[in-house]
Amino acid sequence: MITIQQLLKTYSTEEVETTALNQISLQVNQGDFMAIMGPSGCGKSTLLNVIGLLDSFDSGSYQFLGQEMHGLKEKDRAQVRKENIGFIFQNFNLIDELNVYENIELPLVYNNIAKKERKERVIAVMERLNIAHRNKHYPQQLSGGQQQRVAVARALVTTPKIILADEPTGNLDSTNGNEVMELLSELNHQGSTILMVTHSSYDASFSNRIVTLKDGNILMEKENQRQ
Amino acid sequence: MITIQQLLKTYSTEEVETTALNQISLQVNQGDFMAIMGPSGCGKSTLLNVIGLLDSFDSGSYQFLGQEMHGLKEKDRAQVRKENIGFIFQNFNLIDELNVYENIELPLVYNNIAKKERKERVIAVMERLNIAHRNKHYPQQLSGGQQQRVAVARALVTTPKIILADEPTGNLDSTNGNEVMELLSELNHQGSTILMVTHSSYDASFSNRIVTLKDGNILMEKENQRQ
Ligand SMILES: Nc1ncnc2c1ncn2[C@@H]1O[C@H](COP(=O)(O)OP(=O)(O)OP(=O)(O)O)[C@@H](O)[C@H]1O
Ligand SMILES: Nc1ncnc2c1ncn2[C@@H]1O[C@H](COP(=O)(O)OP(=O)(O)OP(=O)(O)O)[C@@H](O)[C@H]1O
Ligand SMILES: [Mg+2]
Ligand SMILES: [Mg+2]
Repeated sequence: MITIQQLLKTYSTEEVETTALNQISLQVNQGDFMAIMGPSGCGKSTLLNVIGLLDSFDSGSYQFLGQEMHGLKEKDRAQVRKENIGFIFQNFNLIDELNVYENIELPLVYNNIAKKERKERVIAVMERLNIAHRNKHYPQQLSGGQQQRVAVARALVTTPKIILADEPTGNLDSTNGNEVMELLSELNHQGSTILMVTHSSYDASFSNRIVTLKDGNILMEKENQRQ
Repeated sequence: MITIQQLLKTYSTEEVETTALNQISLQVNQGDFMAIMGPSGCGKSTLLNVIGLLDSFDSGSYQFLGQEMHGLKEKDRAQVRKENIGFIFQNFNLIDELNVYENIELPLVYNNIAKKERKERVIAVMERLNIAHRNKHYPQQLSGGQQQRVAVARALVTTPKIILADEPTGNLDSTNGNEVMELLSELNHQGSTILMVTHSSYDASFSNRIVTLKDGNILMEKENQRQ
């Protein structure tokens, strides 16, 4: 499903050049639930942004569903992304001008889903994540954990082929965090491939593979025995 | 140091009125390190914002350092806040137009600290939190955990009388999170009073009191035996 080879990603500021991903290679198979761990600043969000086609890379190869992504135009990257990927951002990235319902509904609108079905799916995921009572609020009127759950709901409402989750429970108490992990597990059992950045070994226990990064390199990989 | 009695705080949107703090009463003594816990949406950030004089409240009493805060003008609240309170925000609230060094330096500038001393203190806290190598970066050029550490550094650089920390380790791996907790502990031993919202029982173990909220009420309070 995803084959990455010798992928290099650098950032330059006036002062310094940072090698965020140091010619890494990685294979993700359909149906995987992969946890990505490592210290703050080691390249996890960068890896997710490159895989999620939100960011380009300098050199190397990234094949997504059989198609090479290097050199693909922004417009074509956006198309591949909208049709296949659900992204839960580390800083949520909610749209301030839209309320909770409209934020969650947006990917369904992009994918031309009919209004009646959009309503059913938005309501179902809002109830699942316990935020239906806030559906007319705007993001600035929500608690941190409520915003995070809206970001989760929006990424999952299209039941995408691949889910990229960047620290999806960072602002949640254990009950709400567990609910998010249960939902991700279910979607994985139903066929979604999941890559999840996390600092929590509890969250990582839901995965079948754990990849650990350090300074832009893959330090190690291991299989995880799920219950 | 802080005496809160029958404090009521509500939010109104077009659709619904939310009682975020339901006539709560709370006493915080100088030198306390209080953990505030509870489910997502139960009122923790609201409590911190009211205590931190960032938000007004509807009724009840809030005495800070012997002075009643209810009805205080915005200008006077801001003055009390700048002189006494360091705030670590749940969503960081860094200033995009300033780099890391300038973001951390800002409270010292407001407090009229001389340039030479500002430099020493900013460098000391950046090295302590392992972000000195990013001092010329802008917030958008930082990882999530790096942004969080800049927010922590900025709140602590004035060694304030009272530190309000809203989930200060949510985006950090265990090593960096532990470093933040050690630094808060040290400041507490040196005399700072700390109120910390957290979802982590590990973080809460550094406190001497744990207050649990639920639906805008104080559910329970307990002493914590620190090692
Ligand atoms: N500006 C606002 N307008 C309307 N309602 C609000 C506003 N800010 C917060 N609320 C509501 O008040 C309640 C308490 O919010 P608060 O941010 O204090 O929760 P919290 O305990 O910090 O949650 P979390 O753990 O998710 O950060 C929530 O139900 C939230 O939806
Ligand atoms: N736009 C940018 N410009 C310059 N440097 C950047 C930029 N974005 C990220 N970096 C740097 O690249 C490195 C990797 O960042 P990344 O966001 O991938 O880390 P991370 O592993 O997600 O960390 P965290 O756990 O703190 O979220 C960091 O050292 C960061 O400072
Ligand atoms: Mg990150
Ligand atoms: Mg909060």
